[in-house]
Amino acid sequence: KIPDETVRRLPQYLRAVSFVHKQGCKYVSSQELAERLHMKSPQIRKDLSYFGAFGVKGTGYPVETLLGRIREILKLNTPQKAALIGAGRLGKALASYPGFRLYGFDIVEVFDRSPRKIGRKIGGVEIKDVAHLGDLGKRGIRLALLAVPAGAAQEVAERLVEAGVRGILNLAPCYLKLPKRIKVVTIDIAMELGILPYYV
Amino acid sequence: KIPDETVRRLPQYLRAVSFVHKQGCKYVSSQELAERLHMKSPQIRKDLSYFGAFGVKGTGYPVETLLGRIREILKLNTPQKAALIGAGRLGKALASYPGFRLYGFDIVEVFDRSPRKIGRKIGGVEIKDVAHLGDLGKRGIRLALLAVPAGAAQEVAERLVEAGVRGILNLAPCYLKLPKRIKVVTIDIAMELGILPYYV
Ligand SMILES: NC(=O)c1ccc[n+]([C@@H]2O[C@H](COP(=O)([O-])OP(=O)(O)OC[C@H]3O[C@@H](n4cnc5c(N)ncnc54)[C@H](O)[C@@H]3O)[C@@H](O)[C@H]2O)c1
Ligand SMILES: NC(=O)c1ccc[n+]([C@@H]2O[C@H](COP(=O)([O-])OP(=O)(O)OC[C@H]3O[C@@H](n4cnc5c(N)ncnc54)[C@H](O)[C@@H]3O)[C@@H](O)[C@H]2O)c1
Repeated sequence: KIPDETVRRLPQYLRAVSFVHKQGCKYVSSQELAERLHMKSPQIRKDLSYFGAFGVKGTGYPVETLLGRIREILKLNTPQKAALIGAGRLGKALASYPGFRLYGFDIVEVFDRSPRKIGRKIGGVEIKDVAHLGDLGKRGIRLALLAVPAGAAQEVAERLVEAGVRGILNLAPCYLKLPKRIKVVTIDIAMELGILPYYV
Repeated sequence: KIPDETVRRLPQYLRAVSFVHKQGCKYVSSQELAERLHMKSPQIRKDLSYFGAFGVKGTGYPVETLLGRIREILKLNTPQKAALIGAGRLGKALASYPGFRLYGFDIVEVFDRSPRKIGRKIGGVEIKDVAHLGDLGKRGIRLALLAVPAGAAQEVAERLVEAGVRGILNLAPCYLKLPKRIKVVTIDIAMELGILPYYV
């Protein structure tokens, strides 16, 4: 089993190896990855060895193989359908963000509760009424991005779990209390900014 | 000196204590904070003891005092002026986000390079030409939010440092190579989403 810290670093390796791949390189050394990612190369070699990726001394890791292997571990080779809840300021930006494609994500459904927004489109997807989520799991949607106010996030998250969602990216500045089997990642942008003055 | 891990947790304590304060509570126990934040209460007691916050057995920590103390440590009592670079999809959402106020932040200047956008307003602030940053440090702007494409982020960040910025919240999916004295926090929203399928 791969340790959680290693899994958390895999997307960073994916980003760095994709970059090198786009530049046409066939091999990449752990040293080069270490410089790009500002990590230590022994750490990188150890992480990559968990899933059998072995570099050849003097030439490094074959880029195509490494890319395929990381994408396979992260389960990114199967297209990942996601639902976006909340078509406000942040939701609008997320709905049309092309950067999710690198990880194989596609926002296929958008929900909101405002009658003014339901029926309009953002990112090319029609906004539907959050009161009618239906069976998201049955439609192959196991992931959701939550961009609703903090006060609404817990209740909406519980309804998403009932509808079959198993992983949530929470952008509301609050903690979601959900069963252990649901994977939640919370990003609080204001909080990350709040750390800076201490160091400046 | 307060350890870095403790500093990173302070904004979470601030968020939880502000919530309890808004509800009118005068005291809060480390146990209640532990439940709200899903941390362990010995960890919370240890963190709070670094800056002399002592709870009274049976009643807990005085909420007003705790709030003041955390804000003081994080230097959030002095209004923090920030510049936003990039008035695109994400920049528009950030420019009018009221959530930065909890931490005392105000986006006072916005820059972009697109002639179409310069002169317009977002979040009530006029967009200026990124070619003329001027002396941000002299105008009391030591922090910046970077919402430009990844390919432009490094060059823009270097110019911000020359203009006097000392802390950067980077929202572009790339690593910024800057002198050690500059504090950089990078948030890669797509990458955080990219971790979910592994667990789902
Ligand atoms: N705007 C930003 O830049 C920014 C930055 C960091 C964090 N956030 C967080 O992201 C979330 C969204 O912020 P925003 O600025 O887009 O807010 P917003 O008010 O512009 O949008 C919120 C949207 O959620 C909808 N909504 C409210 N309750 C709902 C419910 N129960 N079910 C479904 N939809 C519901 C509203 O109709 C609205 O369209 C908030 O939690 C905010 O704190 C925003
Ligand atoms: N849209 C999202 O939801 C989202 C999510 C995660 C990360 N991001 C990241 O945030 C950044 C901005 O994304 P976006 O969707 O707002 O893109 P965008 O293309 O809508 O906006 C980018 C803005 O930056 C400006 N710009 C380009 N080069 C510049 C330079 N050298 N100096 C100043 N301004 C410059 C452009 O004129 C444009 O207004 C990107 O790095 C993106 O990967 C966006």
